[in-house]
Amino acid sequence: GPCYIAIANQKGGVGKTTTVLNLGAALALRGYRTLVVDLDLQANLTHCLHGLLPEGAPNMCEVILDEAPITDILMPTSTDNLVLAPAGESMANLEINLAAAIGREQALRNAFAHPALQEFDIVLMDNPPYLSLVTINSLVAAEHVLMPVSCEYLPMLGLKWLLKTIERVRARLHPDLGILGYLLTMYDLRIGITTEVEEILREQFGAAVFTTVVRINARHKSAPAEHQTIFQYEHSARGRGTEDHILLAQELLQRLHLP
Amino acid sequence: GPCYIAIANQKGGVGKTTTVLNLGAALALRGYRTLVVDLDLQANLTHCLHGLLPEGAPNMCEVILDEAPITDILMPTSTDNLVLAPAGESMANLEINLAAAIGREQALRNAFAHPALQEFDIVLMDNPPYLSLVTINSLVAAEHVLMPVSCEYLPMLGLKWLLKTIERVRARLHPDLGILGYLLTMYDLRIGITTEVEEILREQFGAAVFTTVVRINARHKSAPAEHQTIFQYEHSARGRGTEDHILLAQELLQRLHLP
Ligand SMILES: Nc1ncnc2c1ncn2[C@@H]1O[C@H](COP(=O)(O)OP(=O)(O)OP(=O)(O)O)[C@@H](O)[C@H]1O
Ligand SMILES: Nc1ncnc2c1ncn2[C@@H]1O[C@H](COP(=O)(O)OP(=O)(O)OP(=O)(O)O)[C@@H](O)[C@H]1O
Ligand SMILES: [Mg+2]
Ligand SMILES: [Mg+2]
Repeated sequence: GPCYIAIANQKGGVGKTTTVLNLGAALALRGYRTLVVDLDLQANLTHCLHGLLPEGAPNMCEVILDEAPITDILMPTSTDNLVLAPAGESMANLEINLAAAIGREQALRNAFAHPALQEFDIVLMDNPPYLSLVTINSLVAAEHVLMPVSCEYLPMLGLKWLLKTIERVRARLHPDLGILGYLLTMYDLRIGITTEVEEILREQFGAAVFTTVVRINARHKSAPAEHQTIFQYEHSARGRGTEDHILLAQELLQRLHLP
Repeated sequence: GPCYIAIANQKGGVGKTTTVLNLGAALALRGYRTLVVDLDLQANLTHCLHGLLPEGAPNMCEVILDEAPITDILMPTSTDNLVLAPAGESMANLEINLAAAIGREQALRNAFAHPALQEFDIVLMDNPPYLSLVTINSLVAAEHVLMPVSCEYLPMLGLKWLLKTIERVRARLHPDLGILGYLLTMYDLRIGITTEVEEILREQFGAAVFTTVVRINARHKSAPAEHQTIFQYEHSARGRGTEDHILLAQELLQRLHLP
């Protein structure tokens, strides 16, 4: 079956959505059948790939809460091999309803047990900027977790809590959850904090910090307006975001020992 | 009594904490006795002004949930006239415990009824990157709400939900809640998206968009490592962040018709 990867960091605005979107696209362009799952009620990933769902449209909320088959909501995207499982308006009530559900922490993993998901090679999950039941579901469903960290001081503070949460999930729910690594984002060598943060993280986490970094790039800020991946928006093999995410996909596959 | 302002936007990483920190400092430097309240369990504001609280130290959680007097937790800062009401570890359980509390939406407003708060001129509240009971408490306790929006595409998408939430709070809990305005942050004229976002917001919200913008400035990313405000970190009247937040304080006072 597919390799399930959660992209998580409760600090806001570190590049989680941008990573799921463009890493997903890079893997799809290499021929990996890739599913990207939007678990954030802000539905930013859904907006980047499609736009807002019509009001009342089924989405990941119904899949997690009502056990709707995930195949009901899968959407093709303008990138071959890249499929979206969208978030929608009903996600606003997901957290509170999930709190009372039986098997509330395994709901997503159970949803992924659908046989149709065997068609995928890789599943990437985008998480909201807080540690919640939805995030726990994502960690329980995942084999690995990748943590984007933007090159600034505040995002480093939250890593301790995130690691504590991962430890708890491992101890109580999912011993096989692995840390795939840390990804430096918004990397800007013009400013000193970038190398400071890089040094701190490589010192603390060693080889778990990806060699590939995602450089600061204004096009990431604009591409969502066009519902485009960075590959479509830059439309050039030499685009900075294009290069970064091609290298990121390559390094990810190496770390996973995938061809 | 003091003027209560909630700084809110559920999109992550738009500059909420940076705004509370440095707007608070700018008002304090002008002689306004200013209280900044950290309502985010990430406790970034607390870290910017002080550092992490010792484990088990009372914080806003005990004030909101257990009705501990807010005076128990007030901390002076290295800026005259600037006082911090910190967040701490116990905030992780605040949301879930608050859900069952009687008068759960007015808990913060009740905490602010403490006579000692009459000593302050302005109270700024920093919110977490999601719309929750804690954020509702902040909106119920506030007279005005200020919404930072970074000059990128995705942060604009969430404004609709934020405004819907504000409408609901007004309709059901607090009719006098006013929108103080929208603040453009991470403003960078070198990239096209900045003026695009500015035009969209000024078109949509008109004069409610502050004239003052907070420019992109790497020093904001570093200052928290030193537990300094931008005024301390730049240590120069001509510093970009210093100028921006002096102008921001000035415009805020004009909009509030305060001297
Ligand atoms: N490398 C980059 N260079 C410049 N801007 C970037 C980069 N990566 C992401 N951005 C922009 O920064 C903002 C935050 O990124 P993004 O929304 O992906 O973060 P997030 O962690 O998913 O945020 P949230 O916590 O709200 O879910 C977005 O406007 C995005 O377009
Ligand atoms: N004008 C600016 N220029 C450059 N960087 C900035 C600016 N304002 C804030 N930052 C940096 O951007 C990051 C996000 O800002 P901040 O943490 O204040 O946002 P937030 O909305 O409070 O985030 P969260 O949603 O996680 O609470 C921080 O690392 C901060 O130092
Ligand atoms: Mg996101
Ligand atoms: Mg913050």
